[in-house]
Amino acid sequence: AIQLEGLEKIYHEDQPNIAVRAVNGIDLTINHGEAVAIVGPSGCGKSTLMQLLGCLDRPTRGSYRLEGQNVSRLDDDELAHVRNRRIGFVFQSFNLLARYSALENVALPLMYSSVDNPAQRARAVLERVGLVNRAGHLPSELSGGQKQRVAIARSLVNQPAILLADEPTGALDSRTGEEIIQLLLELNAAGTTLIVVTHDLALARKLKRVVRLRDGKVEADGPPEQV
Amino acid sequence: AIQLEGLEKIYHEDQPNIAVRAVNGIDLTINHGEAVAIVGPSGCGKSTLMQLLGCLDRPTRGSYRLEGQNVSRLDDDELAHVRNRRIGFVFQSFNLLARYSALENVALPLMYSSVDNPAQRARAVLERVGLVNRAGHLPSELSGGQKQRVAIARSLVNQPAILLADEPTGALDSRTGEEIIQLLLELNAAGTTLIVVTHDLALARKLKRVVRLRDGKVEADGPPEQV
Ligand SMILES: Nc1ncnc2c1ncn2[C@@H]1O[C@H](COP(=O)(O)OP(=O)(O)OP(=O)(O)O)[C@@H](O)[C@H]1O
Ligand SMILES: Nc1ncnc2c1ncn2[C@@H]1O[C@H](COP(=O)(O)OP(=O)(O)OP(=O)(O)O)[C@@H](O)[C@H]1O
Ligand SMILES: [Mg+2]
Ligand SMILES: [Mg+2]
Repeated sequence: AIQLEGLEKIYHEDQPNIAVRAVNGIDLTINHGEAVAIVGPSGCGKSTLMQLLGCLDRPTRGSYRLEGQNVSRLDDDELAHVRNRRIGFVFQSFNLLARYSALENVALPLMYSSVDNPAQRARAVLERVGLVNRAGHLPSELSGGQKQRVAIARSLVNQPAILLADEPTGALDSRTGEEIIQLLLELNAAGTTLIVVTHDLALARKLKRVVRLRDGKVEADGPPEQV
Repeated sequence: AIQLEGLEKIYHEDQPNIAVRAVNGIDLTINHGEAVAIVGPSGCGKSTLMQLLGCLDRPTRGSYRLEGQNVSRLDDDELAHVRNRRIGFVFQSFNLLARYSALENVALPLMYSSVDNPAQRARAVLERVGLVNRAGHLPSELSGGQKQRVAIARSLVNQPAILLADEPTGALDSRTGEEIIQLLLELNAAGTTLIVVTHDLALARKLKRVVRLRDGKVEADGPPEQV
């Protein structure tokens, strides 16, 4: 489903003394329905890689083929279509809209597709993450872990083929985190391709494959016991 | 150093069907130099309690004595003085200023006190958290774990008597997280009172005392093995 070749993302490439090679040459293939954990030290390029995978940013160099299509050849409309209909994205810092309630934030991706009863679909995913009793709250009226769960619910409401989750349990206590891990594993069992950045080794071990990054490169790639 | 009696924080108290009893009657005493972990499920009131402890918000009811003074009797100037000089605060969502670099964000609390060489002091704490090579970056040019470490550095630059840290390792991989835990333990060994909200049970176990919250109340309070 996903094929990366020689992928690079370099910030400030034109200013050598402050250039940062955030992603520095990555080759990676991820097939339909896989469950992959991406791990590595703070600052090693995980979120940058996720933004490239999620078509939220363009690489400096290299190629990204998504379901057979070279993503860099898509125009802005086609890219937006892929982003909204095929991919679900959970941001490391949630990125909720401050003036909209939890329910409205979750329902937002449904505006791109014509579904009947968006409020009901949004409410159903909010229930999945244990937050139907916070539906009317603004992000400023939610705890850290509640915001994180709203972000997770929002990523699922369009039933994406590929779910990209950047540290989805980072703000959760272990019990709530367990419930979210179960939810992610169920989605994967039902066919969703799952790519999860995490520093929660308990979560990483439950996925079949772990890719470890260091300094923008793949350092190891295999089953959890080996990586 | 800290004495809470019957402390409450109720959001929308005047609207019974949406009122939230975030802190619902807490009695707690924390002495000088203690190291306390605050744990509990997502949404149980930990961050709200921290905001009250950090004098960033006023309780609905109950009293908070800080080093013998009833905090609710202080006027805004005295409150600001306590907040800036006696207390260091690490926010769950970092709260960095977007238009200032890492170095400027860290140096910010020094503006309230007249220190010579604030840039040097800021650079020294940035070095402590492994980020001196990111001093010139804006928050948008930092990874999640880097932003978290800048927030930690900022909380320390005034050498506070009390450090309140709301999930300080939430965005960090285990190795970087270890380094931060070591830093916090060293500060406590040197006399800083340490109050840490965490769902990282490894960190909680390293502190002498764990206070477990549920639904805005203290459910258990004692050494880690018991709680
Ligand atoms: N401004 C507000 N209005 C209404 N309810 C609020 C407001 N702020 C917080 N809450 C609610 O108060 C409760 C406690 O929030 P708090 O942020 O203290 O939780 P927490 O223990 O820090 O959770 P987490 O572990 O997820 O960070 C939550 O259920 C939240 O929805
Ligand atoms: N706009 C930018 N300009 C310059 N450098 C940047 C920019 N954005 C990110 N970086 C740098 O790129 C590197 C990779 O960042 P990234 O966010 O991908 O790390 P990460 O692996 O997700 O880290 P964490 O685990 O802390 O979230 C970091 O060292 C960061 O400082
Ligand atoms: Mg990241
Ligand atoms: Mg919190």
